Amino acid sequence: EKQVVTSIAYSTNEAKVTLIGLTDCPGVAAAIFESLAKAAINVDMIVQNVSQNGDFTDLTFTVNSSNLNLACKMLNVLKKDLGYVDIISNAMVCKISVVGVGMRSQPGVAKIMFHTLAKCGINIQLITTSEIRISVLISSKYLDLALQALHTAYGLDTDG
Amino acid sequence: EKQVVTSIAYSTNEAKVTLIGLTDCPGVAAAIFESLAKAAINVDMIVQNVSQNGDFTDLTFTVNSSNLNLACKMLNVLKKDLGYVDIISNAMVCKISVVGVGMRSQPGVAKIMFHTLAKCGINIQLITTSEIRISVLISSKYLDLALQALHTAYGLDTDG
Ligand SMILES: C[C@@H](O)[C@H](N)C(=O)O
Ligand SMILES: C[C@@H](O)[C@H](N)C(=O)O
Repeated sequence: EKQVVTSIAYSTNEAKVTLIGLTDCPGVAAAIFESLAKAAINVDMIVQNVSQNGDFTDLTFTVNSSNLNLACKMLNVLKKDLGYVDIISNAMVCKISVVGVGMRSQPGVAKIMFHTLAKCGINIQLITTSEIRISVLISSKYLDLALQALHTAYGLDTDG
Repeated sequence: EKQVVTSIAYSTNEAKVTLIGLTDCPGVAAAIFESLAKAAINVDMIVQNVSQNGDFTDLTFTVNSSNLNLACKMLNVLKKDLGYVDIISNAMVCKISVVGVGMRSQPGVAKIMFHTLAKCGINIQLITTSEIRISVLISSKYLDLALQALHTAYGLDTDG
């Protein structure tokens, strides 16, 4: 597993916005991102999980912290249309990604990342993956601790 | 937005597994992926959203359909340790990804994808993104309809 991971990336200027209790039917996600696109707000991560019994689900996205207030304002306007229960946002987060081609065939890569963060007592707030990357959101106060621990765990420590 | 997207990828042999009501504290994700790694089960997508008030959250991952039963069996063993409420799984899903370098700076790319699926009456079950890709899980019965509509929406139709 260790050789597969070639680098650890991170970003600190992100803020997360979570819409709680969205109706899980076609068109809801489209309405959210139409309103953000209208305000020309760039979105980085988008995460939505499956709803338990097909009725409600939460959707989280991240924006540059400088756009956090505008994003929440745009979504407040949609509250009646979308019928979500609440919006929670938090700028004290950072994104950390473990990067490596071929990681899809290595179930141990995810295990090492989550295990390393757990050993540091760091709670994982959000997880999303792509073919060559696993990204998590954690509290920004743990950035340095997490980066050091992950570099060591994947054998990426620079010598000397 | 249209030029940014260069291709639409898909995969049909995936099955989703969702763990409902996991305790949201360090070590939980590690235990799940440790057990899957022990059984050498390759995982493709991993999606976990933020929990509302820091107590419980759901985690979804996808595996090759041939590993679905084994994955559920491994997780059933952990039920007492992890304390999750339920496991739901479904093999009738497919993953569709919109791919394009530089899409992070284009909020309209996500809007077009979600809007196009909504117009077809297709419900989005799960969303996850990376720097160059937006991926969704939808019911496998809509694969062809979704692929056609997305190719048209992003101007990727091959000339007659
Ligand atoms: C929640 C949202 O993704 C909804 N399922 C949709 O398709 O728009
Ligand atoms: C739910 C799970 O991700 C938990 N927050 C952890 O850190 O392991």
